[in-house]
Amino acid sequence: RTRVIACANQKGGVGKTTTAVHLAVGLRRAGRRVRLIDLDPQRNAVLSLCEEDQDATSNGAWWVWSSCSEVELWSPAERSADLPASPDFDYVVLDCPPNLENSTQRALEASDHVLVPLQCEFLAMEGLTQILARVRATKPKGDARRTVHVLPVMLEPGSGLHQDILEDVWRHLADNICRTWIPRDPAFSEASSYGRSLFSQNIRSIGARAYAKLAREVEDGWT
Amino acid sequence: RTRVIACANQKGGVGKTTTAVHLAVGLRRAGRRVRLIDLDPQRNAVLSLCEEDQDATSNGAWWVWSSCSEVELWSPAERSADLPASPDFDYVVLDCPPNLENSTQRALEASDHVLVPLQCEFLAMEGLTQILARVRATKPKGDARRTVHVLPVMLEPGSGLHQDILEDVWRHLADNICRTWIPRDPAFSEASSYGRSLFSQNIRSIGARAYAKLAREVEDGWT
Ligand SMILES: Nc1ncnc2c1ncn2[C@@H]1O[C@H](COP(=O)(O)OP(=O)(O)OP(=O)(O)O)[C@@H](O)[C@H]1O
Ligand SMILES: Nc1ncnc2c1ncn2[C@@H]1O[C@H](COP(=O)(O)OP(=O)(O)OP(=O)(O)O)[C@@H](O)[C@H]1O
Ligand SMILES: [Mg+2]
Ligand SMILES: [Mg+2]
Repeated sequence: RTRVIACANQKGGVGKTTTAVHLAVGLRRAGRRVRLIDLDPQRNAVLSLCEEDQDATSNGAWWVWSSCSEVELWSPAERSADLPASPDFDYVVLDCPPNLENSTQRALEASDHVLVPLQCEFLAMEGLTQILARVRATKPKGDARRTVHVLPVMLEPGSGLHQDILEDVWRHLADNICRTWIPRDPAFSEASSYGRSLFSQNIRSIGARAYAKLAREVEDGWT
Repeated sequence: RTRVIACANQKGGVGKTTTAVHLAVGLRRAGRRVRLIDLDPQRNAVLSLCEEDQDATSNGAWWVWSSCSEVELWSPAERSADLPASPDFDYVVLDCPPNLENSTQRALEASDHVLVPLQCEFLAMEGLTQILARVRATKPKGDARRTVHVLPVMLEPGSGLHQDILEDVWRHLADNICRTWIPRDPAFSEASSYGRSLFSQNIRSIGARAYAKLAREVEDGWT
């Protein structure tokens, strides 16, 4: 059955788009059928994966970015478009904007799993309580319980502060934190400037390897 | 007369709050009367400058954070509160959320100057065209022309990519770019975790010095 994963966090610039893109492409590279949906009006996922922000085909309330070769990529043509039925897909990954308004709320309601990228910085940490509370308050989808997975991102191994924050998060959120964490890798910005994922730009980079590990963790560990 | 400065950029996590906070405190330390207004429902400016996110006094449609000793700090108690009249102030600094919706639009309309923090990363660069276009399309405030100032932030001196992007920006936006640029300084995150600006946490840090330089540039150079 199809599993819907929402990448959400109301804090800006914490790696939602980078995570949605690289998890989707990582799962696709593992042989899964994946649809990535960019719910941010800024269309950053589209910008990161298409060389020209101009190659979409209209499909009713949706744009289909067929020029994107790495994963099937859609974005809404109308603000409150209902999410498209995706029965032929193993995974649908939703990239959310930096707020908890309608798009994010609908993404949470449609999701089986919520992936919360977490930057180990004070302001990003403060926002974590709010998104976790919102996920818990979101009505369940059928019988199965919605699961939350916090993903530490942009980690700098040399930073004592990041280390302390990470240990703190492990203690408090033991059941809801991913085993994988994503290191800081300057190559992400460069890859997006070419309209490619880091898998396609440099598969040996530490960033690509980390998201490949996350894709395996999702495949093996999330039920 | 009072000069209103809006810190705006629809891209998330590019340093709007850090810039609004440190420009406001920097101008205050230069002897000016400054009011900082946090327009983001996430109240990150409040979190960065108050040890407890709980010490506000109500003033009609506004919260006044009197526990903040470094600068006068307000935030809205109602979503569409009109900006408070501030005739006794030399500067009003507005921290905007990561979008171009109502709060940001009203901030732009109220502003004499728009300060756009710019992270030298591909996705942040792509968004620049949009905010600049929105500022130009915003109706003028009286006779004076509204000015736009792009501020390069989180610059890593070792990064060739940042250097290239910066030179590119200088070429294209010569008249609208600040002379000051803000280096990456891990001390910002730590200072905010103590509810203090970096001026109060460590005035000798490269981050504090850079914002002191920006405050001087605003005082001397912006008309
Ligand atoms: N692990 C990483 N290492 C280095 N840079 C990264 C990493 N992850 C993301 N980035 C960069 O950090 C910036 C912010 O990331 P991204 O745009 O994915 O965050 P976001 O949460 O989607 O932002 P927004 O809130 O604006 O939607 C981008 O320029 C991106 O290329
Ligand atoms: N010059 C800098 N050096 C290092 N870290 C910085 C710098 N400026 C800001 N930061 C950190 O980067 C993160 C994002 O900055 P900030 O919250 O100010 O951005 P923002 O644009 O206001 O984000 P949002 O879109 O969520 O409102 C914060 O954790 C902040 O402490
Ligand atoms: Mg994004
Ligand atoms: Mg902010």
